[in-house]
Amino acid sequence: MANQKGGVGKTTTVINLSAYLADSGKRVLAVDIDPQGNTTTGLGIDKSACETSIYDVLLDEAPVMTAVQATQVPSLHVLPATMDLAGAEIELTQVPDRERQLTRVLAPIVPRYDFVFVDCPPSLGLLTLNALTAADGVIIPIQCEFFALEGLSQLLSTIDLVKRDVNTRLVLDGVLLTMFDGRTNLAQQVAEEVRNHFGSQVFRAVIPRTVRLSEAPSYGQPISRYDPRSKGAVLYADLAKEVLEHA
Amino acid sequence: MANQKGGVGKTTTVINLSAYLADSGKRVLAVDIDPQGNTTTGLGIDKSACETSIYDVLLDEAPVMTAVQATQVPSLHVLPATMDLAGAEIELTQVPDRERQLTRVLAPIVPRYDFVFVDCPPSLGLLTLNALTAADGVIIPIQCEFFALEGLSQLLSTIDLVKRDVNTRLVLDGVLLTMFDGRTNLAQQVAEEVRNHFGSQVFRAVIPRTVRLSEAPSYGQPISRYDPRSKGAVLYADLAKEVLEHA
Ligand SMILES: Nc1ncnc2c1ncn2[C@@H]1O[C@H](COP(=O)(O)OP(=O)(O)OP(=O)(O)O)[C@@H](O)[C@H]1O
Ligand SMILES: Nc1ncnc2c1ncn2[C@@H]1O[C@H](COP(=O)(O)OP(=O)(O)OP(=O)(O)O)[C@@H](O)[C@H]1O
Ligand SMILES: [Mg+2]
Ligand SMILES: [Mg+2]
Repeated sequence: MANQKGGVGKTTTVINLSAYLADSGKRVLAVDIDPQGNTTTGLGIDKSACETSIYDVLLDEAPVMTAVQATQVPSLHVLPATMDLAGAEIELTQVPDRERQLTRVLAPIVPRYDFVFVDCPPSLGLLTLNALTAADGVIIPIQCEFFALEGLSQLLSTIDLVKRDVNTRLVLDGVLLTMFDGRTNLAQQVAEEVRNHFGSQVFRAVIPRTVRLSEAPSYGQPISRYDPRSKGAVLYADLAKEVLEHA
Repeated sequence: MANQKGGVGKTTTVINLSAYLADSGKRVLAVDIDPQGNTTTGLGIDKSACETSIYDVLLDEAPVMTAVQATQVPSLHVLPATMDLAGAEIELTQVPDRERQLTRVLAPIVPRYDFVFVDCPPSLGLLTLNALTAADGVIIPIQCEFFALEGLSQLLSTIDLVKRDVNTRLVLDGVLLTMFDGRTNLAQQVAEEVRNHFGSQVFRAVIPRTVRLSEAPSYGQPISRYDPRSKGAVLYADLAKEVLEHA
């Protein structure tokens, strides 16, 4: 889940898409490599109680299974991030073959899951590069706002470079329109422009801007638990079905 | 203007606060060091037409005055960012005393302005460190949403480190509550928590979430030009008055 533009719904999508896929019987792992640790908190994990986090796994050779935690959603696990991850980008530059560090440390557990989602920070630095190198595909959430289109060419060229140099199997799984407010012309215009640009790669499910979606993380719950009948919940459930169709 | 949380209103605040201060007769420079270049576009500058940008000034020894451009607002200038800035963080690591590069290149022009605002990317990497090293003070925009509080301690400890090691004059100018939606409990709770934590350092002006504010950049205009009587415009004008009181 990548986009260097901030606040576009990367974390919200990892949390809610993961939860609906788990509810449909899939075994899902959500990996948080954003030092802010919003996926970790949004899934109800107390960061101060985490003994081992993704930082220890990436840089201190802690076995990955010691860091993975269960969540309140059966068959949804999380690999939590804590604040010490903030130093990781600089420390990773010392590691040989540094873009592949996440690929290496996740290798032992990837076979245990049907889906692994990685929540990236809002940048195209070494943590996001590690995610793109480890991934089979990338989902790009795009906010239906004016600035949303501005950084896209940078993101797409970064994906192309990773595919060319380190990870030939990387594909664009899809583009997800988020925070859509149908009452504004701006949202309609941005959505139209994204569809013109990406065509069938745009998921049919368009996530609306709703208060319930922004409230759910404050209870440490995905929307499927917090308010499953809300509009946002229905659209994330639709997205999960679409992802299952493609899988 | 710094906060590693993405999408909290850093760019929107630089654009609109700068424009109102310029309207009040101050000479203002907006420096865009975010590779996304949203401040540059939001002030109506065509990035593809920029011959010299902040990248050339930081890394190619272009004289800063050759990159500064006028905007449609008299006495508001912008130092634009283009996509090549994306490579700057890695290249800056080769520069001796790298945190002070922005301070060095801005030195010749700072005296010509009453206010210089630097719009940072959503990370605590070398570009943001350069901004904190060059600045007298930092304004932290905080979105009235749950995740907003999560990364604050990291940001505050980074500010403290910069103050201790490289820039002793750096102070917290204030905390600005943004995207406040009075109809939701969540926004009220976040605002209350921020006030409990920061007390009088929270600006009295609270910026509401309004469609007009999100539409203005698509016309390349600050809100003072796009819709000066809108609620968002009035609150940014109030913020400018408060900043002038403190100056
Ligand atoms: N569809 C939505 N409707 C309303 N609020 C939303 C929606 N999606 C996300 N939000 C809220 O908007 C804010 C930004 O979303 P989120 O944190 O998921 O984005 P992000 O891309 O992960 O941000 P960052 O770039 O900082 O990692 C959060 O406060 C979140 O709760
Ligand atoms: N008060 C507001 N009301 C409504 N929309 C807003 C408001 N402030 C900002 N926005 C919109 O929200 C989005 C995020 O704001 P902005 O880009 O200013 O944040 P940022 O912190 O600079 O983001 P980034 O972390 O990516 O640099 C933009 O699309 C902007 O137009
Ligand atoms: Mg996030
Ligand atoms: Mg910005």
